[in-house]
Amino acid sequence: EDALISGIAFNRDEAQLTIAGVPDRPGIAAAILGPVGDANIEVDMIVQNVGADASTDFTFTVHKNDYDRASDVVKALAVELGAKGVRTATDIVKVSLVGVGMRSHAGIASKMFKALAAEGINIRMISTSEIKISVVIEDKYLELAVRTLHRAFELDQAKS
Amino acid sequence: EDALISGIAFNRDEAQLTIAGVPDRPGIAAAILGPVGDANIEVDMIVQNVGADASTDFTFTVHKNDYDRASDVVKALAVELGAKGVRTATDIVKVSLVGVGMRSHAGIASKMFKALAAEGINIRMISTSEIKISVVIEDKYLELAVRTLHRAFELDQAKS
Ligand SMILES: C[C@@H](O)[C@H](N)C(=O)O
Ligand SMILES: C[C@@H](O)[C@H](N)C(=O)O
Repeated sequence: EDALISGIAFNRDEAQLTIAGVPDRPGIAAAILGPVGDANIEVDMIVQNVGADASTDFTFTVHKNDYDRASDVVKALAVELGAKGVRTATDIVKVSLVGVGMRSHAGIASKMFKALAAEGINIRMISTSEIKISVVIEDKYLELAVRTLHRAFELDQAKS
Repeated sequence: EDALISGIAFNRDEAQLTIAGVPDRPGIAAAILGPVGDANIEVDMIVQNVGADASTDFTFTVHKNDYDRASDVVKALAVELGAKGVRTATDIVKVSLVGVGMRSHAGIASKMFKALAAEGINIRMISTSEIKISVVIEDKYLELAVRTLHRAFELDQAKS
């Protein structure tokens, strides 16, 4: 196994905005991000899963300070695009397993998910890259999640 | 603007598997990835958006060579988890804008999405990190997408 886990990162300054049921056709992603960028709102995660019935949900996260403005932009877009609705959450935290060579390691992801599940922590969103497996969970679980993952991946041992 | 775009990467060896309508409660993500990892199937992307009505869709990509085995695992899981169904696609390609400091740049993402939209390329999935904005599109658009993004981000100029 070539993966090397270097640590746990988290970001509790984010808010999530989802435009639900947007048309799944060319131009929609641009139609959403364009106005968000024009409003000078920075975006961290963008998550969109495969659609069904020609529609899908489009989610992105922003800094909590930009939430109100982003929410206004998104509500207007939802009407303009004929979306099903808008769902948002400010009680979120992004927790990431950081490492190298983590891509292709179903075992590492499942270990991370098992550890969180064992503490009753629901995983609201998942997004991965070669260097990070990120989950979005409810912010009240931040400390428990970080402690749990440190233990599961034996990251707390270097200091003992 | 502190972002630096270094290039376009793509992976045409992937297949996508989605378990649609899985229960959105602790333990489900682990219940899916566990058996996939146990079957020695490597996983590249994992994408899960926020749920609604206590359910969500769970998507991951594997190497095309592992598609048949992954498909068997997923179909069995869908039954076991009481999921709505399974959707899969082997006609996909992952195209990524690679750089540094790309996080927080709604303008970069919207430029990427606009460029693809202008060529009529539908974006099936989106997943982002600080160093990559990745989209999954239909594989027939690979060459067009890469050429379009090189032009949009002026990455073809170094060689002229
Ligand atoms: C859907 C799945 O991610 C579930 N929410 C879990 O925590 O395992
Ligand atoms: C939903 C959105 O991503 C759409 N498929 C697009 O290509 O813009």
